[in-house]
Amino acid sequence: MKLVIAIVQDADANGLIRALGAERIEVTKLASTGGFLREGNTTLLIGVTEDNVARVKEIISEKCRSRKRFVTPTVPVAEQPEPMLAQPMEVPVGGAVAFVVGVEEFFKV
Amino acid sequence: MKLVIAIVQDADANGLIRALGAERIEVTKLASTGGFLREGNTTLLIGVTEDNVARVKEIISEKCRSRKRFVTPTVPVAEQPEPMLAQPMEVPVGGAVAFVVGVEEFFKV
Amino acid sequence: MKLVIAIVQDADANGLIRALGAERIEVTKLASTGGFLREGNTTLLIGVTEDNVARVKEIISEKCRSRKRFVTPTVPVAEQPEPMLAQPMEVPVGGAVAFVVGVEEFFKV
Ligand SMILES: Nc1ncnc2c1ncn2[C@@H]1O[C@@H]2COP(=O)(O)O[C@H]3[C@@H](O)[C@H](n4cnc5c(N)ncnc54)O[C@@H]3COP(=O)(O)O[C@H]2[C@H]1O
Ligand SMILES: Nc1ncnc2c1ncn2[C@@H]1O[C@@H]2COP(=O)(O)O[C@H]3[C@@H](O)[C@H](n4cnc5c(N)ncnc54)O[C@@H]3COP(=O)(O)O[C@H]2[C@H]1O
Ligand SMILES: Nc1ncnc2c1ncn2[C@@H]1O[C@@H]2COP(=O)(O)O[C@H]3[C@@H](O)[C@H](n4cnc5c(N)ncnc54)O[C@@H]3COP(=O)(O)O[C@H]2[C@H]1O
Repeated sequence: MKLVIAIVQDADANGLIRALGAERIEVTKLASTGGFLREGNTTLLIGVTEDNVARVKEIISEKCRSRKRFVTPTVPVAEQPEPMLAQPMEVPVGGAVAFVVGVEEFFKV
Repeated sequence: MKLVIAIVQDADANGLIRALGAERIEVTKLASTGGFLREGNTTLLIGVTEDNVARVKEIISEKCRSRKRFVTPTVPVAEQPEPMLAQPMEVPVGGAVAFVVGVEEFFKV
Repeated sequence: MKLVIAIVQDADANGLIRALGAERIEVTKLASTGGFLREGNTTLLIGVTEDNVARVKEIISEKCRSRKRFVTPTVPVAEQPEPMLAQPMEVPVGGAVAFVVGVEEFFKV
């Protein structure tokens, strides 16, 4: 058993969960927030047998796509020459980030 | 140190947390959602010494019980002959699902 | 790659996230609740290379501090001689609790 902890964009989360469910891959969804952009995103816990990890990776790649976000960087007021001149910055946000963690024991009640 | 990541039904969560606390087993609670039923459930993080994992399993088995949920499956409109005919489906929801994960390092500040 | 799962007090969370971001250490934030005090706290997922774990520990120690909370223990009504006599109890709450978990595979989409 492996636990895949995947952080995906809210826009892709429901499509991904449906695609996993269609192949009877169970998943639990947690609301989360990105540390840098402070925007909402989704953290998924996906417990699968070892031989299913590759398929989970494929489904994540199919369902999640990277996007660009325009953010106006908030710099401390003292450093800002002209508030009007703070140029919006383009920040790429990836489709998904995922950690595959070993599970020593799995039990159901 | 091991980290038990347990997904339990909301109805059992508080009783379980109280039972763990009575044995000084510390726990952190996260609100979560089931991928299939899209209903709220609870994800618990329980960091315990290796010799306490068995006791945590026992307490989870005592405090969490499986239930049946009746859901009317939502099928895409085109496939539904008569909306009235969509039979409610009985879905068993287990008491708990838990992953025991190895902890390489544990620290407190 | 290691995954640091840290539980910190809400009061320290934003300062910690900013300090991690300043060193380009990425982090995801989850709202959580303490099992004993039932108060809100913050769970952070911090995926870092192995050689960065020590630096993450240092930043957590710098940014998180322990505090004391005064709580009036709620005992079952029957046992309480005089509601007025329930003395508030001082409970120390640590700055942070963290679990470092091994990552078998890390992928980005
Ligand atoms: N200090 C910094 N300076 C400049 N640009 C920065 C930066 N930190 C992050 N970014 C950029 O901003 C995007 C959004 O980051 P955020 O932290 O809001 O949202 C992140 C975070 O919630 C999570 N994440 C990514 N790597 C992580 C890691 N190693 N550990 C934990 N969570 C991670 O996945 C989301 C998307 O990450 P992704 O890397 O695709 O996309 C990132 C990255 O392109
Ligand atoms: N391997 C895993 N990894 C991560 N999280 C896991 C998991 N196994 C279970 N969970 C979590 O535990 C909840 C209860 O699962 P259980 O298998 O007892 O009970 C399940 C199962 O009996 C049934 N079910 C799940 N997926 C199904 C599917 N594709 N087709 C038919 N029935 C399904 O519906 C019940 C509720 O599922 P739901 O997803 O709403 O809620 C799930 C999910 O949040
Ligand atoms: N091994 C572990 N696994 C998972 N999560 C863990 C953990 N150890 C700590 N935590 C998390 O960190 C928070 C702070 O814990 P700390 O031990 O510093 O501070 C604790 C501790 O000093 C005290 N405490 C906890 N359980 C107790 C009990 N059964 N009896 C007396 N005091 C307790 O109350 C403070 C707040 O506890 P609370 O549960 O509200 O909030 C906890 C919990 O959310």
